[in-house]
Amino acid sequence: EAPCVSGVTLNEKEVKISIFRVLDRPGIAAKIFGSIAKNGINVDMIVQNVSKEGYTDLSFTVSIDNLEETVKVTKRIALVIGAGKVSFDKDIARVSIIGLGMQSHPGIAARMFSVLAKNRINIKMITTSEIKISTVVPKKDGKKSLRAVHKEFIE
Amino acid sequence: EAPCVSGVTLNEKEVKISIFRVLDRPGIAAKIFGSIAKNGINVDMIVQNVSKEGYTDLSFTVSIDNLEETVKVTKRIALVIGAGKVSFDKDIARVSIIGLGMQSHPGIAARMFSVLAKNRINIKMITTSEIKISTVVPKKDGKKSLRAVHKEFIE
Ligand SMILES: C[C@@H](O)[C@H](N)C(=O)O
Ligand SMILES: C[C@@H](O)[C@H](N)C(=O)O
Repeated sequence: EAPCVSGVTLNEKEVKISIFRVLDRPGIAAKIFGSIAKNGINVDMIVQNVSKEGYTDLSFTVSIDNLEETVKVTKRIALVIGAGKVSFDKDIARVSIIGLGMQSHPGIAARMFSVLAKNRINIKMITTSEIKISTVVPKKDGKKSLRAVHKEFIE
Repeated sequence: EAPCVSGVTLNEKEVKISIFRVLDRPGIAAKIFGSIAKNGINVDMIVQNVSKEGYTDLSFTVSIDNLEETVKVTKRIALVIGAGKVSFDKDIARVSIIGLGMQSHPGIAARMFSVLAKNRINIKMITTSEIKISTVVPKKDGKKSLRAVHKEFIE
């Protein structure tokens, strides 16, 4: 079958914010992101994994220019919903591969993760869909990741 | 600005597998998904949120037909990498909205989450990108979610 990865992207201008210990019941995600949207802040990547004992963590990325305001807004809403602590991480770069029908090519994600592993790059977050596989890596590894993944899939 | 949500999808044929307490260092994700790919199993959604104290959880979805084999393979690799327990959840449906440039429309995700919240539907997992916002909800709420989100964005 034809290779289906059409591009690799690097975003070094984002920061990640996490709200820990969020109650896992309807309305919580709506409150959090409604609040952030009301402040006109664009949210890029949102990640929520499964809850444990009724609580989960929510992480999301915003442009670095919005860091201060986003942290302020997030801490305010975290208080309202009784969540745990809010933290932010500027040490990130987001490397993604874009393609079509990637879910029916087992191993595309595995290949991307292997390439990063071979370069000793730690994967801090992962989100995937049929059209895009995104990994968040340490900021210093952003360009190295882009080159390595580009070499693996595009060249 | 022109509305940018072009479609809503529902996938009721997936199951979610989680590996808890995975060591957060290079090579782990590659081992897990390399192993699954070697067995010819297609992986759809992969979610990894940030680690705490050096460990994180990895969740992913596969077609329900692959459940048994995937659990077997995953348990085997979990042992190899010294991860914690492996669990699976058949009680899921994945509802996604697809569009263009959604990250520059603050509030699209918030609107989707609000619609689900108004219908008292709990969001079990979230992954987003500029082109797709995916939520995993309880299986019984799949069709209701699809209708509600479709009504909100498409009609
Ligand atoms: C944690 C959060 O996503 C919650 N489950 C909600 O539905 O809003
Ligand atoms: C947890 C897993 O993603 C690990 N950080 C890796 O890079 O493989």
